[in-house]
Amino acid sequence: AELILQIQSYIDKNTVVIFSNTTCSLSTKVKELFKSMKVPYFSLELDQTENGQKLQEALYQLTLETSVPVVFVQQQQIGNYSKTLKAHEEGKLQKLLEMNGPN
Amino acid sequence: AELILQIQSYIDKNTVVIFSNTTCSLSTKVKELFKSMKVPYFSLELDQTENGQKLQEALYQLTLETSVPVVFVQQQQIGNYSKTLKAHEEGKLQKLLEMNGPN
Ligand SMILES: N[C@@H](CCC(=O)N[C@@H](CS)C(=O)NCC(=O)O)C(=O)O
Ligand SMILES: N[C@@H](CCC(=O)N[C@@H](CS)C(=O)NCC(=O)O)C(=O)O
Ligand code: FES
Repeated sequence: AELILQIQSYIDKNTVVIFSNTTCSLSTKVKELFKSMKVPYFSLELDQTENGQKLQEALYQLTLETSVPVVFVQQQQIGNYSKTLKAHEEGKLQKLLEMNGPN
Repeated sequence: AELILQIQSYIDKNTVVIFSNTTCSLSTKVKELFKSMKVPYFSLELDQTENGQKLQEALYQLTLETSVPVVFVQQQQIGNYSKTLKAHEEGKLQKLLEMNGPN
């Protein structure tokens, strides 16, 4: 339960959260997507985090994603790389990011 | 030297060799490329091979590629995923595969 709380806290405290592996090019690609949108993100590098494997199990319990990367925007689970790319192409990421905006 | 000989022997004995990780989607994508061409390949799954890390170091010495996947066709180093995709688009893979063909 504590690991799930830890995962949840990353999600709650950051507009964009990417659960990632440093050596994974799909993870790199999804970060580049947000960079290209000039959107800051927090990435948790599971391969370089203490308890990374246990955290990834907790991530699975929370998200049902068995893989990396996993993306959250405004506390909403977007999903894996291909789901994130699709959400971007559908303008859905932009919509979420505009929530709580200066308007 | 023995590990390099081991790597070289995979290359020599197989028309297409893919040095791969089972959990890596770029590795999966490059296999799908050859499947779509109906071309059989041998893949060495470094994450599931005894001495996989040492083999990957030997692979680096041989190829100067620090990553997976690494692809050889007809004993020629094609390179990583993006180089392989490019070689495919340029018809270069097809040319190599037609060597030693029934013609
Ligand atoms: N289609 C998925 C692929 C996800 C995937 O296969 N991720 C791999 C790394 S590329 C993975 O997490 N493998 C299991 C692991 O590393 O624990 C996506 O779009 O993100
Ligand atoms: N641009 C390269 C990316 C290669 C790459 O970054 N591979 C990653 C896995 S996706 C890797 O090997 N990381 C280091 C490792 O796993 O040892 C390509 O086209 O193949
Ligand atoms: S580990 Fe290779 S693409 Fe994720």
